[in-house]
Amino acid sequence: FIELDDISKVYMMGDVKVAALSGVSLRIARGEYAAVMGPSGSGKSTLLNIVGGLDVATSGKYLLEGVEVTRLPDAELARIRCRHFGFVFQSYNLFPELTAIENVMMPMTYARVAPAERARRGAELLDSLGMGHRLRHLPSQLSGGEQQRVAIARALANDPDAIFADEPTGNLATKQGQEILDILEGLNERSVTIVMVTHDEKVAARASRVITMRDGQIDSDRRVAAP
Amino acid sequence: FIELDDISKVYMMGDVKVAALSGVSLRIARGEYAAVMGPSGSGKSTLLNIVGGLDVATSGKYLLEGVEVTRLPDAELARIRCRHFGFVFQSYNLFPELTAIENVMMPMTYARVAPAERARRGAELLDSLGMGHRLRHLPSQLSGGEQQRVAIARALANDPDAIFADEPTGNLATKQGQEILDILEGLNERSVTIVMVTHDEKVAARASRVITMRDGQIDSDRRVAAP
Ligand SMILES: Nc1ncnc2c1ncn2[C@@H]1O[C@H](COP(=O)(O)OP(=O)(O)OP(=O)(O)O)[C@@H](O)[C@H]1O
Ligand SMILES: Nc1ncnc2c1ncn2[C@@H]1O[C@H](COP(=O)(O)OP(=O)(O)OP(=O)(O)O)[C@@H](O)[C@H]1O
Ligand SMILES: [Mg+2]
Ligand SMILES: [Mg+2]
Repeated sequence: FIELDDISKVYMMGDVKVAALSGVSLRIARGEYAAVMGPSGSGKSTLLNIVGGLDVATSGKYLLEGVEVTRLPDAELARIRCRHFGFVFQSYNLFPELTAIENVMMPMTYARVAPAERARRGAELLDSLGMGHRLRHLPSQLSGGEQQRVAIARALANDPDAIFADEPTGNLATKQGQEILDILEGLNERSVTIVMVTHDEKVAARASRVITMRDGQIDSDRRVAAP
Repeated sequence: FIELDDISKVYMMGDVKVAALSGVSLRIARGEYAAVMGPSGSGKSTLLNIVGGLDVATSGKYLLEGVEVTRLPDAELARIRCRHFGFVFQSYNLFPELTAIENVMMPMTYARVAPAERARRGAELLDSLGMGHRLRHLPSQLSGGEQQRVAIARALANDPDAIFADEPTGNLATKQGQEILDILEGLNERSVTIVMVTHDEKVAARASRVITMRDGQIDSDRRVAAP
């Protein structure tokens, strides 16, 4: 499904090189549930952005279903992302000028869903995440955890094949974090692929595979028996 | 030191009232180390913003050292905040157009610290938080946990009497989160007051008092024996 082949990402700061990723190789099969862990600055978000097609590697190959994605034109890449991928970013997740429900309806507009269906599905998703009472709030009028839940609803809007989530429960209390994980596990049971960056050992414990990063490289990659 | 007297905060959304806080009364003594917990949307950030003087209550009184703060002119309030308080917000913590070290030097400029001393202290604070190698990065060039650590360095810049931190370890892996907590405990031992919103039971376990919120009110307020 997803294959990274010796991927590197180097930023130039003046004449200093910052290697966010150096030589990462990875395969993710359809239906996997992988947690990505590692210290701050080890390259987790960078890895997720490249896997999700939001960022481009400086060297190495990225293949999606065997097709080299680096050769695809931008418009094609955007179309694949919109239809097949859902994202939850580490921050700055929502369009600040749109309400909660408008934010969730956004990806559906790209996928040409009819207006009535967009509104119905948007309200339903937000309601399932406990956000039914905040549909008309702007992001600035929502608490941190509420913004995070709206972002998750938006990631689910187009019923994606794969969800890439960067710290999706970072701003949520234990009980609400559990509800999010239950939702993700439910999707995984319907063979949605989940790749999730997390700092929380308890969250990683629910994945079937834990990839640990250090200094821009994969430090360990273990299958764990499903509990 | 800090006294909240029947504080309420109500937002108007058209003709719908959203009560973020309803009737909160609280006293915080100098040198306390309090954790604030509760579900998403229960009013923790709102409470912290009012206690820190960054937001104004719609009703009730707020007294600082027995002086009613709601009667102070804005400039006076800003001066107290700059000299005595340090803040770590839940997000959007840093000026996006300033580098890491410039962000940390900002509060020192307000407090009229000499340029050479600002640069020295800024570098020292960032170094103590493991950020010495990222002084010239802009926030957009930093990972989530790196941004959070720069925000903490900035909160410490003017050697404040009280630190108000909203999820300061939310984006950090366990080990780095522990280092932040060690720093905060060290400050508390020198009688810096710490008020910290957290979702993490382990983090709250290190405080001497746990305030739990629910639906805009204080649900419980317990002293715990220091471990
Ligand atoms: N500007 C605003 N206008 C309307 N409602 C608001 C505004 N700001 C906050 N709220 C509402 O007030 C409530 C409390 O918000 P607050 O940010 O204090 O919650 P919180 O406890 O910090 O939550 P979290 O754990 O998710 O960060 C939320 O339900 C939120 O929707
Ligand atoms: N645009 C950029 N320019 C320069 N350096 C960058 C840029 N973006 C990221 N970096 C650096 O790349 C490294 C990896 O960043 P990344 O965001 O992937 O880390 P992370 O593992 O997600 O960390 P965290 O757990 O703190 O979110 C960091 O050290 C960061 O400073
Ligand atoms: Mg990150
Ligand atoms: Mg909050």
